[in-house]
Amino acid sequence: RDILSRNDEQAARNRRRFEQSGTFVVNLMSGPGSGKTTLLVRTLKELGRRLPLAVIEGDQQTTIDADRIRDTGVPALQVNTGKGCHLDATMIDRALTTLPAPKGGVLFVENVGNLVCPAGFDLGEAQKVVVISVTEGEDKPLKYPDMFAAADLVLVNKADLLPHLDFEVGALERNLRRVNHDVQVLIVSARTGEGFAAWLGWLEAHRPKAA
Amino acid sequence: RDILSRNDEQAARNRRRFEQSGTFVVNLMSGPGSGKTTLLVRTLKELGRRLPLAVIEGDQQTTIDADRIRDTGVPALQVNTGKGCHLDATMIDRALTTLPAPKGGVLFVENVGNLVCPAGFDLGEAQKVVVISVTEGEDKPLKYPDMFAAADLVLVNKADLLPHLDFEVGALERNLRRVNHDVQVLIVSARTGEGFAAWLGWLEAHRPKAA
Ligand SMILES: Nc1nc2c(ncn2[C@@H]2O[C@H](COP(=O)(O)OP(=O)(O)OP(=O)(O)O)[C@@H](O)[C@H]2O)c(=O)[nH]1
Ligand SMILES: Nc1nc2c(ncn2[C@@H]2O[C@H](COP(=O)(O)OP(=O)(O)OP(=O)(O)O)[C@@H](O)[C@H]2O)c(=O)[nH]1
Ligand SMILES: [Mg+2]
Ligand SMILES: [Mg+2]
Repeated sequence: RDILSRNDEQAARNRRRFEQSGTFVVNLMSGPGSGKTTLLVRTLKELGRRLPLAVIEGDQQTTIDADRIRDTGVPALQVNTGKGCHLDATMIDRALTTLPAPKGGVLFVENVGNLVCPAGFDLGEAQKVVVISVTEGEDKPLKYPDMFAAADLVLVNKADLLPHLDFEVGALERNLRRVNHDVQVLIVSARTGEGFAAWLGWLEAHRPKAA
Repeated sequence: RDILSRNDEQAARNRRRFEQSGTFVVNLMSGPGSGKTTLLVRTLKELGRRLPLAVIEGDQQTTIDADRIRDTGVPALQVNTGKGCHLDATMIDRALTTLPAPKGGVLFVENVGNLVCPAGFDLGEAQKVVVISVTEGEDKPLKYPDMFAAADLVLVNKADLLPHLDFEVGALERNLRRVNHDVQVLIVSARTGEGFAAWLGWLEAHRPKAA
């Protein structure tokens, strides 16, 4: 399909640009309400002033998420997709004209809440992180396989709610391994901070180090 | 756009067919994991043998949801959309060649878990019911406005989890009324059965009565 190959060309241009500025770019995806913004707000506070940070937010409407990010002091740009259900590489290229990629730092891109289409659109990111919350059920990796197959890391969020659910983390992991055998999985809670040492460690380990 | 007008023509044909067979069709939509299937399983058991029932399930992959429905004894047909992120009127027309619309009964269509695209594709249904769970946040109606604006009824599900969350039902309703002023809202729990008398009452009140 023409759309995807044109998108891939723009994504490759974005990626070269990120490599030149030494910017580590993470594409954060999930269904609506899994906790992407809440996770980002805590992550940005924990990363603190150690690194230059920026966030590009994708939503159909509103600047609610970008406002939540800006409240932490980190620059954020809101992209509104209207009827569109995913971010694409051209939207990221356009966003960078207003929000420069942080040199030697981290750029988080929070995609539109959707477990289907965002999986197919490369933005030029270095890593794809998929968030799923324990309230959504163990079967999602099988029912929405493209998204979980594309993930470099899966964050299982809202672990603080486990005592109140019949959710079985082991069943989720077994289903996940059927569509993405080697993917790394971390159990976290954006509310309590559980699992954040491992998540911040993963970010640091995957961030390109300046030569 | 051609796709939508062709879809609307097929939806109109579907609707005429449903009117002729006296079938009440409900298009059930939500983000992934809000509880559509769990709600349906309890609803079908409560409706029991009073009415002829059938379910069309939409998912990217697997027959997991149709299997859960069939376990209740109600006929169900699984439509797999592959890379597609919504059901459309042609898929429903095709499904009806295998699963006849229940005469004088109720046909539930559980759409693909996605708060964006399904809102734009008329299937020929009589009513659109949107499910949102209390774990997804109060801001979703503002961020995914098309879906909530299209809703005839909103079911706020997983009410049993409210004691463990900071979620404010009033805030959700205020946000909802900004995009859909007159929509009806029911608070339910598919797990405990809370709110089901009102939900079953709503179904009965909207079901066309045979002349
Ligand atoms: N209990 C609990 N609730 C959480 C956690 N993380 C997020 N939430 C809640 O989940 C809801 C949705 O959180 P958001 O951060 O807005 O989710 P999101 O993925 O950014 O949503 P969209 O951008 O709209 O797709 C809110 O009510 C949060 O308070 C968590 O770790 N534990
Ligand atoms: N606590 C609680 N959990 C619920 C309730 N309804 C559903 N769940 C849980 O929510 C998860 C998802 O439920 P499903 O019924 O599969 O949701 P769905 O909307 O059909 O999901 P998709 O078809 O994949 O979009 C499962 O773990 C259910 O057990 C409820 O009322 N209360
Ligand atoms: Mg968000
Ligand atoms: Mg389901």
